[in-house]
Amino acid sequence: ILQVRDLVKIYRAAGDEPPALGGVSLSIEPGEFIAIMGPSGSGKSTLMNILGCLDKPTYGTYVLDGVDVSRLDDDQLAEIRATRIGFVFQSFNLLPRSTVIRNVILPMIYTKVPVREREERAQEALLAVGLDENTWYHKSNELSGGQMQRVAIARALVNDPAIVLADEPTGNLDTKTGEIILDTFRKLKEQGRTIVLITHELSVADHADRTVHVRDGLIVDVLAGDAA
Amino acid sequence: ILQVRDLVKIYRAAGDEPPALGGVSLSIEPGEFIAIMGPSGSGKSTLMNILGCLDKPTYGTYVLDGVDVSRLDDDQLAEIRATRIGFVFQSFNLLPRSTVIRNVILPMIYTKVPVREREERAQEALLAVGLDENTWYHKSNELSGGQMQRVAIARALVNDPAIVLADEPTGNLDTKTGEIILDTFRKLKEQGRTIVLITHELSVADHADRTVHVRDGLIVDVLAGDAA
Ligand SMILES: Nc1ncnc2c1ncn2[C@@H]1O[C@H](COP(=O)(O)OP(=O)(O)OP(=O)(O)O)[C@@H](O)[C@H]1O
Ligand SMILES: Nc1ncnc2c1ncn2[C@@H]1O[C@H](COP(=O)(O)OP(=O)(O)OP(=O)(O)O)[C@@H](O)[C@H]1O
Ligand SMILES: [Mg+2]
Ligand SMILES: [Mg+2]
Repeated sequence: ILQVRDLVKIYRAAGDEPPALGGVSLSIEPGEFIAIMGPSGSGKSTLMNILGCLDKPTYGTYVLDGVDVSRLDDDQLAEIRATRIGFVFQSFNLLPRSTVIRNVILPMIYTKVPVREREERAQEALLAVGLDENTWYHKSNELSGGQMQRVAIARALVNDPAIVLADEPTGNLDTKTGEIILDTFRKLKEQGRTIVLITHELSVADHADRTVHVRDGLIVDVLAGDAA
Repeated sequence: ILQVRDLVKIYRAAGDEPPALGGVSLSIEPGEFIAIMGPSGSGKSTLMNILGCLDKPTYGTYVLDGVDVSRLDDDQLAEIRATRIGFVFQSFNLLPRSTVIRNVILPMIYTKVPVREREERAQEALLAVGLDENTWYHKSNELSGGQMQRVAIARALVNDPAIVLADEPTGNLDTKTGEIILDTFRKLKEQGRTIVLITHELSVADHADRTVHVRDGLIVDVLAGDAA
């Protein structure tokens, strides 16, 4: 279960800009599929980075499975990120000069997956996002934008995380390829995993149990089912 | 007028992968607004990179305003890119540690716009994509994904190019912000500029005069108006 209370994030203490998050509270149950929508610059990625233990709030609390995340040291946070959370970044964050398969194998080194299993699990994850052997040995910067996006998704799923956080995972994908990805997420939810997706497309939010609407660093609405 | 004939692009001569473009022909009139759609990996960005003089085909020809682009040397190509073409990259390609305003000013240094005019034109371009003074002095890596995308768009438009090539320009934008961008493109077309957009969203292709459908490195359909 993911619980944030009165979360505030201020990137620049000195300026007179409004905070990126101005006091956000949200509770996400295990097995829930949540969509987050809102205007560009409204704070969605900032919220997701805190949920993913990649960033700390300026004020407020984040309790993850009963543990106050602010009490954890860097090693403990790295452990959580590696074993319990799969994160798909808005700008992918692949290693550009490593191969596709190498990029997907990397998280399994941290979790000490047996070497002979790694290649196989990486290939399965890649096939699940529609990337076949033709792409596996490309460097990740020798791909189309949507192929890079799908490598980032495969990499996020390869350690079977309990929580999947995906920031605009279909932003660079045609509708048909996007459906393959959403299907994958739906199957993961049916296995009891928690899925949180940031999207600007209503057709994607339609797949969620609830849609959280963000505007100017605040949650302005939470609707069951799709966002309309 | 942009004319490609029998364009072939093979990235790796050695492999037995299909070509990224397998023989593409297309003619785009001045003042036309073209949408390009197709599955992830089908060759859209590859085609756009050739139209933008950023890449050369393996076979085939590209004639731009009566000039065979393959006859031009690197300086002449740089001249065309700087003065006649505005290019919005699928992955933005901003200078991460330079400010937003610096990123937008850069193209005007090449075209020797008077120094006192540059700041003003950069600010106008940023306001046109919905980015106000709050963002102008951020480093470009201190922005949301959609804000970075809009800086890339502003930068592409600041030299008043005759041809605008935009690769998924609304991929990271909520619907409302995306409409601001499409409005900007429509106004440019009304001024007689040529607009070519890659998009995976039908609602975006709806704004175009024609939609070109790409699949497996080939043009499979060209439809007037929207892509449906
Ligand atoms: N630098 C490269 N080296 C080798 N192959 C490449 C390179 N860039 C792209 N490709 C391959 O060329 C094909 C077409 O890529 P392209 O980027 O044009 O696709 P696209 O239609 O823009 O896809 P998307 O919608 O995912 O952005 C893909 O199969 C891709 O893997
Ligand atoms: N590193 C940073 N330093 C300063 N300000 C930042 C930084 N990253 C983001 N911001 C600002 O925080 C606000 C929220 O950013 P965030 O990335 O969370 O937006 P978003 O909702 O994900 O937007 P988008 O839909 O465009 O991706 C924006 O105004 C942005 O400019
Ligand atoms: Mg974002
Ligand atoms: Mg592309």
